[in-house]
Amino acid sequence: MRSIAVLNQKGGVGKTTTAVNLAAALALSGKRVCLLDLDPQGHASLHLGLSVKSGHDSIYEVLVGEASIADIRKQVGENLWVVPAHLDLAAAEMELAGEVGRELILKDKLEADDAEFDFLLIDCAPSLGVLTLNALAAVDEVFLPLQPHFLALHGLSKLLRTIDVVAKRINDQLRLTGVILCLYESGTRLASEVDGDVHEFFENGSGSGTSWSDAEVFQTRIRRNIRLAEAPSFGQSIFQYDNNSNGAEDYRNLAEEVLGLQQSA
Amino acid sequence: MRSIAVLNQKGGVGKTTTAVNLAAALALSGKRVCLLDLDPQGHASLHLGLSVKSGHDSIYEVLVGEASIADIRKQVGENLWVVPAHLDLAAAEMELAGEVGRELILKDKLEADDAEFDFLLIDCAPSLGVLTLNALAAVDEVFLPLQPHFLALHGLSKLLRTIDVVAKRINDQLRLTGVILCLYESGTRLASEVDGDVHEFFENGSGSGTSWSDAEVFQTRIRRNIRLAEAPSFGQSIFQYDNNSNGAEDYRNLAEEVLGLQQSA
Ligand SMILES: Nc1ncnc2c1ncn2[C@@H]1O[C@H](COP(=O)(O)OP(=O)(O)OP(=O)(O)O)[C@@H](O)[C@H]1O
Ligand SMILES: Nc1ncnc2c1ncn2[C@@H]1O[C@H](COP(=O)(O)OP(=O)(O)OP(=O)(O)O)[C@@H](O)[C@H]1O
Ligand SMILES: [Mg+2]
Ligand SMILES: [Mg+2]
Repeated sequence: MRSIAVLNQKGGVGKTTTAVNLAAALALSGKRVCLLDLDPQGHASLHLGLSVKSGHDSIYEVLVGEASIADIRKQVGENLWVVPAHLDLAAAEMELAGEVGRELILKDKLEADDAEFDFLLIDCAPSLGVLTLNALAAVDEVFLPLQPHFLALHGLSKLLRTIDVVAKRINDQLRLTGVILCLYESGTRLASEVDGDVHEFFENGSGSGTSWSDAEVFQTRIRRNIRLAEAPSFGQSIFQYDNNSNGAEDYRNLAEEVLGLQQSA
Repeated sequence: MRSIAVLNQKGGVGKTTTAVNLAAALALSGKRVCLLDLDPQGHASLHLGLSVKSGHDSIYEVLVGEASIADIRKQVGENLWVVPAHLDLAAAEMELAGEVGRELILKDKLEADDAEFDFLLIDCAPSLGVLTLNALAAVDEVFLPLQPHFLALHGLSKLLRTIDVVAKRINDQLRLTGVILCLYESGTRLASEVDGDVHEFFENGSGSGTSWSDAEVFQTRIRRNIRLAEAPSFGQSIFQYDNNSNGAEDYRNLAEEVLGLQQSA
């Protein structure tokens, strides 16, 4: 099973849109996919039409309580399951603060889960707090969505250092394997300049033996497309909402690249 | 002096772009404006071409150390001053955690500052932590930038409750006075639908006697315009970068509305 955390501590760069639609695209191509919502805002869950009540059936009950992942996982489409989040999760940051091995709880719960998937995708909150650390401790790969704007690479060093620390201390399998340019305004000079900067940055890191030295910038760029912003208000993936849109085309292409890209590290 | 915190805990909705360009527009109209960067990411400072070294001259030194605001404030244009931030500020969240009256430090430092301004605008981080609480304790008004997408109003109740708690316990002058629709994709059904939802939400709150019952949704919508995303990479406001752009026109119009809107509460 390929396990991938979709992460960028910067807000509003396309993490959820990517986690949801990449998961949906992989499911449509016949892979069994589990999408785990690890954001207290619960946007990935809402995006696929799930609404979770407080005190029931969210990943919060799994992390701080007795629930198992299997108890709360919901099937939302052929080959596609969602482990939903709820705002209760905001309390987990505080509640887990003092706990020994607090970054390893999700990993344990996932290992206790005997369901078989081809892909686990985790949608992370825009933060490097304890929930996101749980994701990093539990997966092998990180995908990094970036908006090609001026400050795209600003703050990246902090994220890369966090991945490095987790890789050294807790999870030596962890690698940043993919970078996805999202919210891409084609034809603008800004997008193409930052695109160039991003490629240069990751080429310079290549071979450095760090947890991000094998990171590949996907050739597929996810273009700005209003359909991608509309789909969540119908509780649908882009493929259900508008299968002929640019948004659907881009996420289908991204999925093909992800499938072609064997985890080489 | 009108003191305004530009706040939304959601990331990437246009807070910094608004704080910077509204400040610049007000300065161009002859008002003396102080823009205070309260985000450890320091985007507002970078946006106007300031780069601050660690250990020197940022609002961090003011909050945890002996520096005064006057020591670190820089003039960046006629009528426009910036109090810059630096990533050191990320430590303040932790360092101030145990301190008595930790939300009132900025207020004290501002009161000790005898410089005269017509406007103080504070650019907040996408968070409701201790730095943002310092902003809320220190100002009379909150402006809320919203991106007219599906989840614009989701999570708003938490923000409004935070403003209410600060207003009750710490700062009875505090009101949410303005809502600004940003990143507006004109001509899309999504924008006009969420626009309608936002108006309805704030009309329903009107007269409720809460800290947001007088909130006005500005008539000016800030349209999506690539020039607004390009300007920061030159360290310029939109007026310096492209005075004829839609972005410049929209922020000029917003400033006129802000000036026409007397603080009525
Ligand atoms: N390619 C795109 N074209 C148009 N709109 C998009 C695109 N990608 C994302 N959006 C919209 O932009 C907004 C932010 O995207 P999204 O929620 O995926 O970002 P995020 O990184 O998960 O944000 P957060 O940090 O809050 O979790 C959403 O309203 C989403 O629908
Ligand atoms: N109206 C607009 N048109 C085009 N691009 C915009 C517009 N407003 C903001 N942007 C761009 O969108 C990105 C996010 O905007 P901005 O940084 O102002 O949001 P923010 O709410 O301050 O984000 P954060 O939560 O990270 O502080 C930036 O790259 C900015 O240049
Ligand atoms: Mg998200
Ligand atoms: Mg900002």
